[in-house]
Amino acid sequence: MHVWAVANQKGGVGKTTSTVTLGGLLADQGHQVLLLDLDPHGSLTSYFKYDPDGLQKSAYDLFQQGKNIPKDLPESLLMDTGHDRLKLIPASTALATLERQVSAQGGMGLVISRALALLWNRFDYVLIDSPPVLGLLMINALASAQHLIIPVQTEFLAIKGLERMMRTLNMVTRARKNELPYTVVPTLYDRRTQASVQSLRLLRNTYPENIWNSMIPVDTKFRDASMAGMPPSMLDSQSRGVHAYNVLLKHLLEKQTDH
Amino acid sequence: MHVWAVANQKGGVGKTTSTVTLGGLLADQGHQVLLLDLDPHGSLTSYFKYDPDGLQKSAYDLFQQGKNIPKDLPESLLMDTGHDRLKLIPASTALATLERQVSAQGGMGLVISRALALLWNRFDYVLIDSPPVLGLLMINALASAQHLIIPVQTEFLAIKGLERMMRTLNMVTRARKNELPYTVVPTLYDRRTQASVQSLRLLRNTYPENIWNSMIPVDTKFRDASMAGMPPSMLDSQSRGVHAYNVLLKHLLEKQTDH
Ligand SMILES: Nc1ncnc2c1ncn2[C@@H]1O[C@H](COP(=O)(O)OP(=O)(O)OP(=O)(O)O)[C@@H](O)[C@H]1O
Ligand SMILES: Nc1ncnc2c1ncn2[C@@H]1O[C@H](COP(=O)(O)OP(=O)(O)OP(=O)(O)O)[C@@H](O)[C@H]1O
Ligand SMILES: [Mg+2]
Ligand SMILES: [Mg+2]
Repeated sequence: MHVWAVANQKGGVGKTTSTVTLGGLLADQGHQVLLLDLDPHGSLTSYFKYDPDGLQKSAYDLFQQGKNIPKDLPESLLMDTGHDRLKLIPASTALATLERQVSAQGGMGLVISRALALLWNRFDYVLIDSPPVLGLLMINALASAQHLIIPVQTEFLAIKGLERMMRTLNMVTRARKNELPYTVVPTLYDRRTQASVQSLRLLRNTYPENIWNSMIPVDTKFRDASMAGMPPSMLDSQSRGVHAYNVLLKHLLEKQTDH
Repeated sequence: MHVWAVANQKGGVGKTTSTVTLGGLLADQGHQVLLLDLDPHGSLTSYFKYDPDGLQKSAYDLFQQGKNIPKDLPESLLMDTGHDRLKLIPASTALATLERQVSAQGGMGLVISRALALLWNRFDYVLIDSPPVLGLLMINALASAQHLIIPVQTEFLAIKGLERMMRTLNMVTRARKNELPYTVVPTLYDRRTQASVQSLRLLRNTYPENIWNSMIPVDTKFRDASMAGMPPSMLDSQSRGVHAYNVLLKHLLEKQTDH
């Protein structure tokens, strides 16, 4: 099982969109895929028409168990997405209370790793959507991932935010004792604006080793897909945006076999 | 002095863009304007080319003082923006540590109100940019504001998030003992996409009393302005986006004189 985290401390850069699109494409290819929503705002959960405020069971239950997660708890949290091979563990807004509850206890950075270990033979890929804030939930996502995908909007402010994400990554890497490979993914690229073109060039110069050499263009079909509650490739597999994510997926899969 | 907070728990909906654009327009009209950055990510601070990781003084200092803020501390935090009548109190990334530090101590929800009271004769308007997370910083913004501006992207996921923002508003209103008037501002509107058109209609039906009856269109000039580090009206006062914010500002100023 491969675990990919999708994270960036900047808001609105395409984390949820990347998670659902890549997850949908992997499921289209025949893999069994789990999407895990660790954002208390629950965009990924709302995307599939579930209500993060009203759910009886969610990722929150994993944290309530903390050190000893019952063997069949993760499986009991799986929800349907309308795609045969794509399942979801939803977020609930109660996740927002965890920061204050557990910060005193320590050792809660590995809850998700322990939970995913119980699903190891059930899925081929797990994609984790994180909130735009450094805290316990993001730490859990980074601690359990084997690869980190960092969507970065091609605009000035988002690049400043990326430096911060890198510092967070360095911090987590020291705690993990092994490297966490990452890929910077330029998103919301709009070739009509100078700011987008120049930002992409700046990104490429600053992160030459770990940036994907293409980019995700602005594509209005993503909004249509989120309204329809379907992975974008299910709504329109030929759209520009889905095609770009397909090229990204090939790049990520090649990187994976390298090590 | 009028204090406006700009907040929404959803990321990337145009909070920082609204804060800097409205602030710039108010300064263009001859008002003395303060922008206050309460987002630990510091987008507003980076916008004006300051580094939220490297600043010696910032909004963080106000929280360190807590209950007794020295009289001349807020004034000492003011930074230039390149616009004569527009000043900034920047954010530092250290703001992200406040949640854990102070949650035990209670009573820290009024730090910003106390600090702004010390600047009461210095500015005509204060606009507060908040992070996309419910916590101490957002509570401070809502507790000190006389009006709340809620940017909402015209797409499905953002509307779900608005319900959550409303619940937060109700919670804060109970603690404030008086109403906090608010205006929902549809942003990033793209008339070419069905999802945008339908979302705007849904927003209008759901919040008929408190929604601004127009919307902010997608305008690539905003990215250019953030790269240039200037309020959008300074870069191009005739752009579609700036024009729309001008119409919004007229609406907000009319609402203000009503009560
Ligand atoms: N390539 C794209 N083209 C057009 N719109 C996009 C694209 N990617 C994302 N979007 C839209 O931009 C908005 C923000 O995207 P998304 O919610 O995925 O970002 P996020 O980083 O997950 O935000 P948050 O920080 O709130 O979690 C959504 O409305 C989404 O539909
Ligand atoms: N009307 C608009 N047209 C085009 N781009 C816009 C518009 N409003 C905002 N943007 C762009 O969208 C991105 C997100 O905007 P902004 O940073 O203001 O959102 P935010 O709500 O403050 O995000 P965060 O949750 O990270 O604080 C920025 O790149 C900004 O330049
Ligand atoms: Mg998201
Ligand atoms: Mg912002």
